[in-house]
Amino acid sequence: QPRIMAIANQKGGVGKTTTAINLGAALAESGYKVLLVDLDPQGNASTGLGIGHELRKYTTYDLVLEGVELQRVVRDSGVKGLCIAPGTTDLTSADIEMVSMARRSFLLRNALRHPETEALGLDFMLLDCPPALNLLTVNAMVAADSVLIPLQSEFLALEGLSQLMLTLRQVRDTANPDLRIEGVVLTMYDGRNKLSQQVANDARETLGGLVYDTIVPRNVRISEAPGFAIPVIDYETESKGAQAYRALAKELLAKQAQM
Amino acid sequence: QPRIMAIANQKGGVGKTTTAINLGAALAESGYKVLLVDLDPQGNASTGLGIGHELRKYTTYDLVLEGVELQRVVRDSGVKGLCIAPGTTDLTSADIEMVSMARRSFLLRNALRHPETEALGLDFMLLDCPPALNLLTVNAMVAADSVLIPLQSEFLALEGLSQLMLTLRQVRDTANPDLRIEGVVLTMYDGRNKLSQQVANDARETLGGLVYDTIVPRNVRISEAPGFAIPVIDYETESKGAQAYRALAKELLAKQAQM
Ligand SMILES: Nc1ncnc2c1ncn2[C@@H]1O[C@H](COP(=O)(O)OP(=O)(O)OP(=O)(O)O)[C@@H](O)[C@H]1O
Ligand SMILES: Nc1ncnc2c1ncn2[C@@H]1O[C@H](COP(=O)(O)OP(=O)(O)OP(=O)(O)O)[C@@H](O)[C@H]1O
Ligand SMILES: [Mg+2]
Ligand SMILES: [Mg+2]
Repeated sequence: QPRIMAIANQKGGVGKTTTAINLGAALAESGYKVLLVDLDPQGNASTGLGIGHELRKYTTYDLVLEGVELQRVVRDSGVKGLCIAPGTTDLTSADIEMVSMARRSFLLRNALRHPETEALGLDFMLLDCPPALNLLTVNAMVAADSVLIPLQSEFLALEGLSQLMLTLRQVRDTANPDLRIEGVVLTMYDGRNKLSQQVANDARETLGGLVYDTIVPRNVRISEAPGFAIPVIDYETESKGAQAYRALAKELLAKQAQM
Repeated sequence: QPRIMAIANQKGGVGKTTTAINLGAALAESGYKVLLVDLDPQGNASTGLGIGHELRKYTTYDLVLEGVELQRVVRDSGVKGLCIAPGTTDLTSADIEMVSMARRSFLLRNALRHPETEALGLDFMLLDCPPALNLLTVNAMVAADSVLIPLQSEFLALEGLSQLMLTLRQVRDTANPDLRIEGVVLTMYDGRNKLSQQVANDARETLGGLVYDTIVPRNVRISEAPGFAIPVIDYETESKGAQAYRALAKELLAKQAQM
């Protein structure tokens, strides 16, 4: 059974998609088979891997709301060992459409954990969530074994953490008792700036060992890579950004091995 | 009648809240009476002005869903000429609750344009939207005279623009025929970085005169200010960030005067 990780934080622009693409690529580089599930109506994870709107024959909308099997939605990403279930703007109305459906919070879990998906031979599924604690994000938390939380090193970023933790607890109590926090990764960190240092200190004080030692620095190569439709580890393999995501993959694997 | 501007972009972290707070403060400094309406469940605009959760007696949830009059929700922000209708995490479920309500897209418009609100003597209302094209954002577009679009100078930021324009057109065709685009403001611009320059060129090519001449640079004072619960023009009045938001207010007023 593949390990399923939701990458979630309702604060916008904190590096969810960037972490999904680049952690996914780093895990694939280490020889794992990884599926990236794009649950964001913006479809940035799909765009960031070069899958234009016209190439998205089946999408995660079809997966969650139309009952199309995962094997038909999954497609190649162009990166060895990394495949993707593309997103679509149709997901914008997913919340409203799911409201009246029975077991609405389990739709994604049922689609991803269907026995037929074993044939894909996956080691990991990374679920890229939209910037909201809406039904799509709840679906991801119900489907997942754990949640990875990117935390931008900015003042406003700490504000939403308690609400995110509350939602996690509610999902654990009502739908997914095994859900745990995979870890918290500090993103867009700028060592010269005291705000970044302050946020990092605050995060380690409140969250302790949940915060990875690996910190992802603000690195222009990371923000340039989506324009070339490739992960940063392929765009500029020696960049600080590429090194950080490789280190994150390593630390995450080491922590999982200890469990 | 006050001019009502929705500050919207479904891409997360592009500077919607930062623009709402600091443009609001710059307009207030020029002598206008400004109301900031916080429609984001994260409530960052309220936090950024020092209004803690325990101080938010009535919120925009009460305004939109409970029929509480605007005058009871509005409170002082601590900045002369700027008042605020605070947000709340209760807004997370607003979309689902509004789905079955009659005239659900007009709830905010009716609350803001109620005759009794004239007593507030406002010149501007700025509506800070969540990072989604959901019912809350649609409510803001239906209530507003115009939409101000912060555009982060990053590759992924251009991706969502066509979807945002599509939603604007749909709102204009179905609910608010006078809705126009106030303008597009480039945010977090880093002149040393060719990606910023490229995005700025692309934006001016596709959007022409809609893009303001004023560009908001990436400026650490802007991201520090919310930690002190004051706008950047009060936190560090000579900073590049404060100067940019004053210039934006001036350019916006000049453009409105020409209309
Ligand atoms: N470490 C980094 N250094 C520099 N730029 C970064 C870094 N991480 C992300 N970015 C850039 O910051 C922007 C926001 O990142 P991203 O889109 O991954 O965040 P997100 O949380 O997925 O946003 P949303 O809430 O809209 O889904 C993007 O333009 C991305 O390229
Ligand atoms: N010009 C700037 N220079 C530096 N930092 C900035 C600038 N504008 C915004 N920021 C910082 O970037 C982060 C994102 O900005 P902000 O929260 O205003 O975006 P948003 O679009 O409102 O996000 P959301 O989609 O979550 O509502 C914040 O931490 C903010 O302090
Ligand atoms: Mg994203
Ligand atoms: Mg905001």
